[in-house]
Amino acid sequence: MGRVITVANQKGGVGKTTTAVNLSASLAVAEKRVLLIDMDPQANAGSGLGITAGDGEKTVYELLLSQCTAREVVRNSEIKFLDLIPSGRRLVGAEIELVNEMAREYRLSKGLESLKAEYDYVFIDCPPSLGLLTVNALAAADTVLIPIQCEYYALEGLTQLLNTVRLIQKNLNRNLTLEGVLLTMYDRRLNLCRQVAEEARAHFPEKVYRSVIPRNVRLSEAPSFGKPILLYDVTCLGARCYLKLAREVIENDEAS
Amino acid sequence: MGRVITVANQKGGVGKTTTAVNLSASLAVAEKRVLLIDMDPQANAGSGLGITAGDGEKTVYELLLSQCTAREVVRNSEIKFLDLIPSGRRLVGAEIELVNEMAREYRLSKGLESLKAEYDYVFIDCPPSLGLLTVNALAAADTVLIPIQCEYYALEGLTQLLNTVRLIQKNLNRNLTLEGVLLTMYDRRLNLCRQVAEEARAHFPEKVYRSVIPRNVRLSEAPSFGKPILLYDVTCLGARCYLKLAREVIENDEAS
Ligand SMILES: Nc1ncnc2c1ncn2[C@@H]1O[C@H](COP(=O)(O)OP(=O)(O)OP(=O)(O)O)[C@@H](O)[C@H]1O
Ligand SMILES: Nc1ncnc2c1ncn2[C@@H]1O[C@H](COP(=O)(O)OP(=O)(O)OP(=O)(O)O)[C@@H](O)[C@H]1O
Ligand SMILES: [Mg+2]
Ligand SMILES: [Mg+2]
Repeated sequence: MGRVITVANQKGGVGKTTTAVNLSASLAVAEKRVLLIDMDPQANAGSGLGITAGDGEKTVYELLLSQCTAREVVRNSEIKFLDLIPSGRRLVGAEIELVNEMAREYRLSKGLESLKAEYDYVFIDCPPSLGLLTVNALAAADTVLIPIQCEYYALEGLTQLLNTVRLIQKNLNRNLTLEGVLLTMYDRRLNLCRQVAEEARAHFPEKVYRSVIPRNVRLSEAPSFGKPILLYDVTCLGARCYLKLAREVIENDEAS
Repeated sequence: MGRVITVANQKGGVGKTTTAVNLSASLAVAEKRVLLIDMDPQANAGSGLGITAGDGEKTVYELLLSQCTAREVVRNSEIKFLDLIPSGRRLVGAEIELVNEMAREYRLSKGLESLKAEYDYVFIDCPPSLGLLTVNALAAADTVLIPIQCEYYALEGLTQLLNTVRLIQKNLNRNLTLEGVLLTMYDRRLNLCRQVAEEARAHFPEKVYRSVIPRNVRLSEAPSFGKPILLYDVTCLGARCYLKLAREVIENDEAS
């Protein structure tokens, strides 16, 4: 039964999209049925899979404004068990357009009800903010996966993010729990990285994944070819670490 | 007469805050009177200068909701000619609270009118989005400075950013022009970096600064000590490049 995992962190550039795309792809090659939803107006998750919605095509925007069903906006990707609901240009205006709508925070969760059961995992990539798009993603989620770049500013933003998650748990989604915390762009030669990693492990005992994503230039090259790392360079360190993370997510699932 | 320069890019983690803090500090040591405004709820620009607003203290939030004057929220920094208007926790909710207010896009520009003349430069650090906070910053600005990380996703977001700037020029601020485009986190060993730099120079002929900011770990360490790079390690490459950028900004100013 589809578990919905929202990938969120309002700090920008911490590896949300890179994680959403590459973890989804790694689970799909392990023959898990995966749906990736791009809730970011920048539409980076889509382009990371080589998929962009044309001007006339329906996207997650139409789903949020109840102008279509989820089945109508799902697209296949190059990877057999991986589908995508793409973002679109109009999503930029969605937060203001949704403000006065009924049940504005539940638009995405309502839209997904009919589709969730067809997937083992549903991942949602969020924009770098705590506005209505991210709130919709957290209200629709079973768990939240938090990528943390091993840098000072990324650690500072954690408190605000956890406050928002607590508010969502209290007011919108009682069952929301923490899926895990992922250390990204880790460079073991840097003191700062080791310090941030220690702080994160102290903050979230047992919730920081054993798999750590190193800084690896192949990960930042892959999107320019519209491919997840597995299709761009499956031998590189970045690909191996996301495959290892996928195994860890599956093991955690089987254990609980 | 204070020139207002907004530092904006909706792509996350491209070096907006690092540029706003270190360019401001570099201009201040050149004895230009500088005001830095932190319009990001993450409040990273403030913490990059070692300044955080306590819970009861007034911030840019109260200025936007016309609950105080700009003079009441200005703080001194450790650097003689550099002042700050800090962000605050309540700013997270400001975008929704402002939606139904009169002249919601001009709140910041109205608030700054009385103060601008006391500074040579006013910098505004923006959050990674194109919502009402960034719109307010662009409506209040004379020019916009766009940091671009030399990576693929950062290039993709440019079209959306330029569309928004054009909309602001047409509807809210006819005089808004491009201050310049700054290449950040540049690593000359990487093909991807060189490619992105070439594309950016082709996109913006004559507007890309000659000064390029290299990837330099000292820049990411400085905020954990609450200091701009000049006070943390003035000899490092990162500090020298921001000083060079400051000289280039002053030269451009004197030339025009
Ligand atoms: N482990 C890594 N090693 C090297 N580069 C990386 C790594 N992870 C991500 N990147 C690159 O760093 C940049 C930021 O990553 P990404 O876009 O995934 O972050 P994000 O949190 O989704 O950003 P935003 O906040 O804008 O949505 C991208 O250019 C990406 O290609
Ligand atoms: N030239 C550089 N070399 C190394 N690290 C850098 C450099 N510039 C910025 N950083 C680090 O990269 C991260 C992102 O930079 P920064 O926070 O300034 O970007 P931003 O665009 O303000 O992010 P956001 O979109 O979240 O506001 C920070 O941890 C910062 O310390
Ligand atoms: Mg992203
Ligand atoms: Mg910032």
